[in-house]
Amino acid sequence: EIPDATVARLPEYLRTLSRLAEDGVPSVSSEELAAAVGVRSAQLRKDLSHLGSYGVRGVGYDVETLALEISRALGLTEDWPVAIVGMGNLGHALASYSGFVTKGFRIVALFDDDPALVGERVVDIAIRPLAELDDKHAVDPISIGVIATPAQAAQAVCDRLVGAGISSILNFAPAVLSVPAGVDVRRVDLSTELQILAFHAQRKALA
Amino acid sequence: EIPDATVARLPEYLRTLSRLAEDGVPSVSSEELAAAVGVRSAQLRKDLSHLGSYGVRGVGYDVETLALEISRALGLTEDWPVAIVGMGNLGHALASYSGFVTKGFRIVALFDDDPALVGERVVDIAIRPLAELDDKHAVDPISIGVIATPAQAAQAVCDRLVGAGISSILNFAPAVLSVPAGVDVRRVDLSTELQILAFHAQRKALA
Ligand SMILES: NC(=O)c1ccc[n+]([C@@H]2O[C@H](COP(=O)([O-])OP(=O)(O)OC[C@H]3O[C@@H](n4cnc5c(N)ncnc54)[C@H](O)[C@@H]3O)[C@@H](O)[C@H]2O)c1
Ligand SMILES: NC(=O)c1ccc[n+]([C@@H]2O[C@H](COP(=O)([O-])OP(=O)(O)OC[C@H]3O[C@@H](n4cnc5c(N)ncnc54)[C@H](O)[C@@H]3O)[C@@H](O)[C@H]2O)c1
Repeated sequence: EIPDATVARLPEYLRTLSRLAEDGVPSVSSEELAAAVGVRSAQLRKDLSHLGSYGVRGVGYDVETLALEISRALGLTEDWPVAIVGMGNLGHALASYSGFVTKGFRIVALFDDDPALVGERVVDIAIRPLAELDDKHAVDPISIGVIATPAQAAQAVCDRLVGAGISSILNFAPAVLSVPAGVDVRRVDLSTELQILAFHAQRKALA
Repeated sequence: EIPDATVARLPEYLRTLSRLAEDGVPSVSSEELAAAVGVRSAQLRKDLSHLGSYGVRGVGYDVETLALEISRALGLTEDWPVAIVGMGNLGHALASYSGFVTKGFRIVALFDDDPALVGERVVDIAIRPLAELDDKHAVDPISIGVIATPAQAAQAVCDRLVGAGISSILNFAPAVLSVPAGVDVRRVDLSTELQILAFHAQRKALA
């Protein structure tokens, strides 16, 4: 059983490893990889031991091998079809973000209830009304639903996604969603990052 | 010295406490608060002890008091003027996100180099060319810069912000920024959340 805190760090390790691989770096020490992500090297070794990944004393980890082991543990070697509901400003930014495609997340459907948006093509996919979710899911099954609607629409949209059989949801709307057991919801709040910056800025000012 | 991992969890505790306060709940046990955030209660007690916040055995924590202690530790009782550079899809979504204002982050300036966007008003602030950064910062000092430009413009924009004296940067562009010592950069990668969802979805499928 891999602890949640470890799972949350794996994408960070992978991002650093991908950069090293792009730069042609063959191996990396646990100290170096830990420093790049901002954890202690003992924590990194403990995290990676959950995957059965061990470095070689004095040499460290092989970059390509470790990146593949983490990708496999995260399920990134598979195909993850994603649907975005709510194609306003945020939906448009998410649909065209290159960072999704490079990790195996394939945008397959875009939904919005605004008739003025229906039919518009973004990343070569036509925006459809949410009423067409079941038809689309039947043809090209959706693994992950992303909610980028206003808060008051979020629960109803979530119910539609869960009703269609989608059990992984990424929610951007500032609303707490209630879901049945077996459905995973992750909530993104970009103000969290600003709060961490504020913490460090305040400490700098006080120092 | 508060560990980074603790700092990263404080906004989560605060979000749950704010919800409890809205619902008029007077106190919360460490088990209950820990479960809402997804950590063990021993970890929560350890995190809060760094702030000098202790619960009362058998009663737990006072919701209002703990929320204020965390807000103060994060510096949220102060005013944090924020500037956004890059007013495309993401910039528009960030500028109008209500989740910033409620935590004390005040959007004071919006910049974009596209002449077609300059002059447009978003949340009643006019988009200005980045060349006007120094004038704006002199009149209404900016604490945090948010970069929502394409990757290839990100380093140059970062240099402009740092050159103006801004030492806290939130970067959305998929580019690694190099900054002088004393400048904090936090990077947001929304694919991280999708990877964590993929991890849990894969385990459900294998179970
Ligand atoms: N969590 C964060 O950090 C963060 C950051 C920015 C924005 N947001 C949130 O993301 C959401 C979207 O923000 P935005 O700036 O893109 O808003 P927006 O108004 O530009 O877009 C919302 C879109 O949702 C559509 N919509 C509304 N109800 C719908 C329904 N029932 N079914 C399908 N589509 C529906 C609208 O037609 C619109 O196109 C908001 O809730 C905002 O608060 C969150
Ligand atoms: N990190 C994440 O999770 C995430 C998610 C979505 C998008 N993004 C990234 O955010 C960025 C913005 O995405 P978008 O969809 O809003 O793109 P966009 O093309 O809609 O907007 C980019 C804006 O930046 C402006 N710009 C370009 N160069 C500039 C400069 N030198 N100075 C000032 N403004 C400049 C453009 O005029 C444009 O308005 C992209 O880099 C994208 O990859 C990141």
